[in-house]
Amino acid sequence: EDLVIESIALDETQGRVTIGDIPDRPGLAAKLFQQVSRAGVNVDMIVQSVGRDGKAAMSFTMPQESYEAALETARRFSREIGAAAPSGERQVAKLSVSGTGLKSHVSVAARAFRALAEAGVNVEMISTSEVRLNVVVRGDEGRRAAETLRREFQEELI
Amino acid sequence: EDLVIESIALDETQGRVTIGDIPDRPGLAAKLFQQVSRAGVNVDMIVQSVGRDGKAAMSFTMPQESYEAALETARRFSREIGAAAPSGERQVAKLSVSGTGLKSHVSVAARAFRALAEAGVNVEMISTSEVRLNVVVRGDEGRRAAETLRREFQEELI
Ligand SMILES: C[C@@H](O)[C@H](N)C(=O)O
Ligand SMILES: C[C@@H](O)[C@H](N)C(=O)O
Repeated sequence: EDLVIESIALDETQGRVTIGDIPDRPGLAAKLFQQVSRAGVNVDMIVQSVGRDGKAAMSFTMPQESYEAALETARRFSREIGAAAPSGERQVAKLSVSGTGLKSHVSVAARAFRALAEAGVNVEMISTSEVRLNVVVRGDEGRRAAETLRREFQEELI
Repeated sequence: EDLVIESIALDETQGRVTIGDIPDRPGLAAKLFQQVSRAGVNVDMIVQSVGRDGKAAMSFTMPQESYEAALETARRFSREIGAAAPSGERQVAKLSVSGTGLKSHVSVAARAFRALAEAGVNVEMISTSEVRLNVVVRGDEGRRAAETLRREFQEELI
């Protein structure tokens, strides 16, 4: 399948919250997102990598206007279950590379990460699926990151 | 926007590899996935949550027949950069809940996690976007997890 990039989008409207050292057993993700949902926070990305030594870390993003409510909810959750104190950023930049053929081109991810590295941009969060690569970087690096990715994929961009 | 669930899919064809304690600076994600790409491994999901104390963890999934090559590549990468020894599972179960209106219904994630928790299923990886919730669980819990989610969302499933 040919690689076709349909869009490279930059979203600067979100914040992110991260909680580490969450006990890695059934029910904790449910508890966190029930509390987040009850606080009226609309979550966009949720990311969790596999844990180690019985603990896992979760990051999630939300509209900036809900950042305070999300951080407050995460603090209460962490105290209740004994996880690490949450960290957060009021504004991050989410970059989304969407297209077809991504799945058979693992080099798309390698190329995107390589381009960002050469521009000195640190990748904070990654969440990919077969049709989309989502990367979160620091808020003040978003525009530079978007330009870098558009240059990298200009041949494949329709 | 109304919540409509279009599909709940179970994919039992993949394995996963996780690397912890990766130095959280530009270039490391690029290095890993260039090596993975050169090893001819087609990656499906890549997930990284925000790091702590200058270190981050990354998990990725691939077809089971590439599991050995992926684990070997990850071991070499970890030795070269001084990350933690990688862990892996030859077979995991990936559950994908796709639909429209997910973004405005954070309770979809909360409901999915709640249903899995009540079935005693531990969530190993999470990667969500506005149109899809992907969850990875242990290989032998996949069918039970899929049935649990189909029951939970039967009202909204078209
Ligand atoms: C860490 C969290 O995802 C936990 N494994 C759960 O299933 O809820
Ligand atoms: C951990 C890894 O993603 C690193 N932050 C990078 O940018 O490559």
